[in-house]
Amino acid sequence: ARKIIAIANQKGGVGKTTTAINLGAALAMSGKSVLMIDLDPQGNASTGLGLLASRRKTTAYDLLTGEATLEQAAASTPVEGLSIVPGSGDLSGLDVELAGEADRGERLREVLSAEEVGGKYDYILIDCPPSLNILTVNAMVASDSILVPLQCEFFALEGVSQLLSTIRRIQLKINPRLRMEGIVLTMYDRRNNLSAQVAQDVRENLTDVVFRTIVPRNVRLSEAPSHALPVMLYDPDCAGSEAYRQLADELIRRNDAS
Amino acid sequence: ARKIIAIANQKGGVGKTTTAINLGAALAMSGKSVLMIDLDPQGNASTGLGLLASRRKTTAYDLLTGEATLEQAAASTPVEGLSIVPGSGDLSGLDVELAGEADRGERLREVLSAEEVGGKYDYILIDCPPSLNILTVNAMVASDSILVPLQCEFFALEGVSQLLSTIRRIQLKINPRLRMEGIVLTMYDRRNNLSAQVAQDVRENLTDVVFRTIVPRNVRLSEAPSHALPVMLYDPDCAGSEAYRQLADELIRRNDAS
Ligand SMILES: Nc1ncnc2c1ncn2[C@@H]1O[C@H](COP(=O)(O)OP(=O)(O)OP(=O)(O)O)[C@@H](O)[C@H]1O
Ligand SMILES: Nc1ncnc2c1ncn2[C@@H]1O[C@H](COP(=O)(O)OP(=O)(O)OP(=O)(O)O)[C@@H](O)[C@H]1O
Ligand SMILES: [Mg+2]
Ligand SMILES: [Mg+2]
Repeated sequence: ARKIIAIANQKGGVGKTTTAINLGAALAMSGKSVLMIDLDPQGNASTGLGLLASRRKTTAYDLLTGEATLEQAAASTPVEGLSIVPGSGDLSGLDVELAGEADRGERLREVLSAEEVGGKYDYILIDCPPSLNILTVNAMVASDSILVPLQCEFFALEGVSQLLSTIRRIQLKINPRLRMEGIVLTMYDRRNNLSAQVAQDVRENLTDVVFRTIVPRNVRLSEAPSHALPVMLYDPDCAGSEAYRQLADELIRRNDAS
Repeated sequence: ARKIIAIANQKGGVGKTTTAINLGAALAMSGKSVLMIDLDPQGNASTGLGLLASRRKTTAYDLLTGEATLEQAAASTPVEGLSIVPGSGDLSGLDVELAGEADRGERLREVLSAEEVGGKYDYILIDCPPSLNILTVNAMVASDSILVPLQCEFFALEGVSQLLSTIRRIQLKINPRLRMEGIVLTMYDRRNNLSAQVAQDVRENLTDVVFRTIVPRNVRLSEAPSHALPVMLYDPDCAGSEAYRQLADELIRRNDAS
């Protein structure tokens, strides 16, 4: 059964793209068929999976404006079983371009529900930009659940309540089936107290939704994208690879059970 | 002579807010009169300077919608000589709210140029959200220059060319006086090669615009906001305080000379 998961958090630099790339790769490497949709105008997920700007003929922009189908836009990646619809700079114009359209928040949902082809994927992961604009709204409206990477820092913690209230608003008004897939603690640094304090704060206040897996701060995770590889192909034995394999296992266990 | 500087980069989590707070505080502590404008819906700069959400009666949203003047919106901070116009969540609705207005990109410029009161500040620093939306455009149109914090990481480097082409577009179409104040390398980690590679890449390609001061990765910088203090009041002797004092000196020398 296909599951669509939005990877979102309006706070910047918390590990959304790193989680999308490496969770996607780990799911594919454990036999699942995965499609990534890069909704970020920066296109970091596309670069991190080896799609140079010159190879991005059809993009997520074409999907949202109805110019292309999912099949036309999906491109291969270095990982068997993982495809990607690349992002592009013109996505940042959609807020204004779609401002007058009544269905502007539902474009992606229409694409993903209309397509027979969507049925061939076990998981569709959507990498979101750092804002609560029309791109992130499209992702939340199209998704079954939302996965929130949360950096173990003070400013990141501050933004969670704003994000959770946006999710509730979307659930009430446009997408009643949207659930919390969970919160993933990222860039956890054993050497400093701040990480431990943030982790404890989140576990106490949001007990049911926090994944058991914690992603440690690990320099191999930030080196891998410059080699256009997910971390488990760049350095399979490092702490970053281990964490994202564990996260994939935890996600599969939760979803296969239900 | 008053100088208005936008602190912007559409890549998330690169140190925009940390630079705005600590550069602002360092400038004030060396005798300059400074106003901060928090244009980020997350309001991190406001929280980091002790303005709890309950104290934010008049905000940057009221400024851009013409409901309040600069004097009404400016609030005090723990630093003598540093005031702030706080941010608020309703800023994120402005893209759609102003979509039909011809002057939607010039609202902040109108406020800052109309006000006599603006003359009492030596520096006005504008903290921008992680996107190239109407808020960042307002900041670039209102500013004399733009200061770009650049995290020493691969994805951050990728976004610089997109940012520089946006700045050129704004210079050509709306604000011919906009200059590059400079690029500040942030979160530089001596322990890993990636930082050195990114720093070298930036220095080679953008020689004239990179500040000499480099801000190291320093946990005291990420702890200070949870105490609602800039780092030089939280831990005056740490590497983070030293770096932002140096950056303020470098900025003053460049601007007092011209
Ligand atoms: N666990 C980790 N350990 C070390 N570095 C990490 C880790 N996770 C992410 N990074 C690095 O931190 C930076 C921010 O991560 P990333 O770009 O994935 O965040 P993001 O939330 O997608 O950012 P944006 O808000 O700009 O989309 C990147 O340079 C990335 O390589
Ligand atoms: N030099 C540094 N050393 C250690 N931590 C830092 C440093 N600079 C910033 N940080 C921390 O890194 C995180 C990201 O920084 P910050 O929030 O200032 O970035 P930003 O660009 O304003 O993010 P956003 O794109 O969400 O507005 C914060 O938790 C901050 O405390
Ligand atoms: Mg990202
Ligand atoms: Mg910020």
